[in-house]
Amino acid sequence: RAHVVVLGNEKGGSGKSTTAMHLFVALARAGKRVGAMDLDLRQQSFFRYLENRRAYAERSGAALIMPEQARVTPSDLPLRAEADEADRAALRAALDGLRARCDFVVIDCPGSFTTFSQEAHAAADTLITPLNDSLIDFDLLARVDPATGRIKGPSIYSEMVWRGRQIRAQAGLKPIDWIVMRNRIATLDARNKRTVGRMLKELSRRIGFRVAPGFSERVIFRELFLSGLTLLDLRGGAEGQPLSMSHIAARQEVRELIRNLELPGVSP
Amino acid sequence: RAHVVVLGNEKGGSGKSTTAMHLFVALARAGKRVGAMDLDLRQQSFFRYLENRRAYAERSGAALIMPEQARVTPSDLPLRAEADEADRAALRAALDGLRARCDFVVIDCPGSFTTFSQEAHAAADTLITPLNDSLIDFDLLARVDPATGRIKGPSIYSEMVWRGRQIRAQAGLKPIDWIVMRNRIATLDARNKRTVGRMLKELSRRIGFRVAPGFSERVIFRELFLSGLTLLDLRGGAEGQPLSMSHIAARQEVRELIRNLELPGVSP
Ligand SMILES: Nc1ncnc2c1ncn2[C@@H]1O[C@H](COP(=O)(O)OP(=O)(O)OP(=O)(O)O)[C@@H](O)[C@H]1O
Ligand SMILES: Nc1ncnc2c1ncn2[C@@H]1O[C@H](COP(=O)(O)OP(=O)(O)OP(=O)(O)O)[C@@H](O)[C@H]1O
Ligand SMILES: [Mg+2]
Ligand SMILES: [Mg+2]
Repeated sequence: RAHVVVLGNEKGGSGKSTTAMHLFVALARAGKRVGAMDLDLRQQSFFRYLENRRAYAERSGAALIMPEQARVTPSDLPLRAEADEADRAALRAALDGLRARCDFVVIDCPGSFTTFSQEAHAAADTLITPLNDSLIDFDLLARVDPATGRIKGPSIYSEMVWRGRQIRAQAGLKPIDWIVMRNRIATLDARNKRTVGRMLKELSRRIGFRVAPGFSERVIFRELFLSGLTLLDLRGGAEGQPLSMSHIAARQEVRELIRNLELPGVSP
Repeated sequence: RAHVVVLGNEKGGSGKSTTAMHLFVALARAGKRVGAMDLDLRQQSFFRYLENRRAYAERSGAALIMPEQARVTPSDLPLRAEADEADRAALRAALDGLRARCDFVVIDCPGSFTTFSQEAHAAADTLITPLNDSLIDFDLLARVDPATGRIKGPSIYSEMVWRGRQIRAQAGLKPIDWIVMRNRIATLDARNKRTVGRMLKELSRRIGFRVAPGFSERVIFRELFLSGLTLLDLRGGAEGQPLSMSHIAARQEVRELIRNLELPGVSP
C-alpha cells in the first residue's frame, strides 16, 4: 500500500502546491509510481501545474513523467452534516484506489479548512507543512505571548493536525510523521530568521514535529508554472544554457528536503 | 457614509492581511476614523495583529490608534442556503454600523471562497487585490495558454469579483474601483517580473482593473506582527536607531500605494 504524503497548512501561500509539484517530480525521477490528489477544489494549482506539464510534453514531444491523478467532487447534499460525511467517504474511496496502484500518493491541501483537508490529514503517513519565515504564518501553528515572546499554546492549524492524529490513532494506524519545512527563506533576514527558528525549535518539542530546512526564496520555484516543468526537469538549463549557481543550489535544497523526509525506499 | 476598502484575493498568502494593517495605520495617521472587519474567521491575522497592537499600547503606555472593529459570526443553520442568507444579512448589518460612524472601513477577506467574502466584494467601493509576482498567483485571475503565453479568459477570482460587480450594479451602486497591487516584488527577478507585468497590463484592459506598483519583498513588512506595530509607527527606528534606507524605501512604497488608491479626502 502506498505511503501517503500530505502537503498541509491552513495558512495560504506557504508553498504547499509548489512543494507538492517538486516532491512529485523528485519521487517520479527516483523511479517511484506516484499518485496525486489536489484538494484545493477551486484553485487546483497543483493539478493546473500538471495540466501545463502534459501540454508541454504533447507540443514538445518530450517524455515527461506524470502522476496518476484522482479527483473528488464535493457533495451537493443540502444538509451540511450529510455533505461532510459523503465528502469523507469520497476521499477515502479515491485514495484507496491510488494506494493500491502506487508507491506514493502526494495530496495537496487548500489554504483553508475543509472536510476533504481534515480527512487527508488523518490519512497522512507523512505530513509536510511549508511555512514562511514569518510570525504571521507561525500564528496559525501556535499563539505567542507578544509581551514575553513565549509560546502560549497551539493554534488553529495545530489543532487540525491534532484532530487528524486522533482520528488515525482511533483507527489503529501508525503515527503521522509531521515535518514543518521553512520556505521562501530570505538571504537578508538574520534577526527575524533567528526568532522564527528559535520558536520552531521550541514548538517542535511541544507539539511533535520535526523541522526541515526547506527552500530559499528563488524565482526558479515560481517561473516554470506555464511549462509545467520544475528545476529538476532541466538538464543544463531550459534553453540548453549551463545551470546557474542558483539552480544547482535549488536542486540541492530539493534533494535535502527529500533526504529529510526519510521516506520508505527513497534515498536521494 | 464611509468609503469601503476591501482586501481580496482568493489566492492565499498574497498579502491581504499585511496590506489591510498598513492601510489602516496610514489612514488613521492621516486623521481618518477607520472601521475594520476581518472575514478570515479562523485565521483572523488582521485582528490578531490589532490585538497585539492593543497589548503593546497597554504595556508600553504608547498611544496607538486602533480602528473600530466589528465582528460577524457564521450561521449554524443546518441548511446551507439558509446559512448563506443569514451570513449575508449579518455582514450587511455589521458593515452598516461601521459605515455610519467611520470615514473608511477596511475589510480583510480570507484566501478562500466564502459567503462573507463574496458579500464584501459586492460592498467594496475600492477593492485591492495584492498579488505575488508569480504565474501561479496570476492563474487565479486569468487562464494563460501555456503554448502561446496569451490570456485565454478570466479565472475563479476574477469571476468572484465580476459577481460582486453584478450584485452592485443591480443595487444601483457606483462601480468598484479595482486595483491589483503587486506584492513581495523581488529585486533579482527581471524576466519573470517583465512577464507578469506584461500580462497584468493586458488583463487590466480586458477585465477592468488598475495596476499599482505595490510592495517589495521586505522583512520589515513581516517582522513587527508581535508588537502590533507597522513601519509607519516607527519614529527613527523601534529602538531609537535611525531608520534604515530600507525602512525609508518601505514608507515610500506605502505612501505610493495610498496615492494610487485615489481615496476620497486622502492625499498622502
Ligand atoms: N521557495 C520559493 N521561492 C519563490 N517563490 C515561491 C517559493 N515557494 C512558493 N513560492 C511562490 O509563492 C506563492 C505561494 O506558493 P504556493 O501556491 O505553492 O502556496 P500554497 O500554500 O499552495 O498556497 P494556497 O494556500 O493558495 O494553496 C506562489 O506564487 C509560488 O510561486
Ligand atoms: N511585501 C512583503 N514583504 C515581505 N513579506 C511579506 C510581504 N507581504 C506579505 N508578507 C508575508 O507574506 C505572508 C503572507 O502575507 P499575508 O498573511 O498578509 O497574506 P494573506 O493574503 O492575508 O494570506 P491569507 O490568504 O492566508 O489570508 C506573511 O507571512 C507576511 O508576513
Ligand atoms: Mg496551493
Ligand atoms: Mg490574510
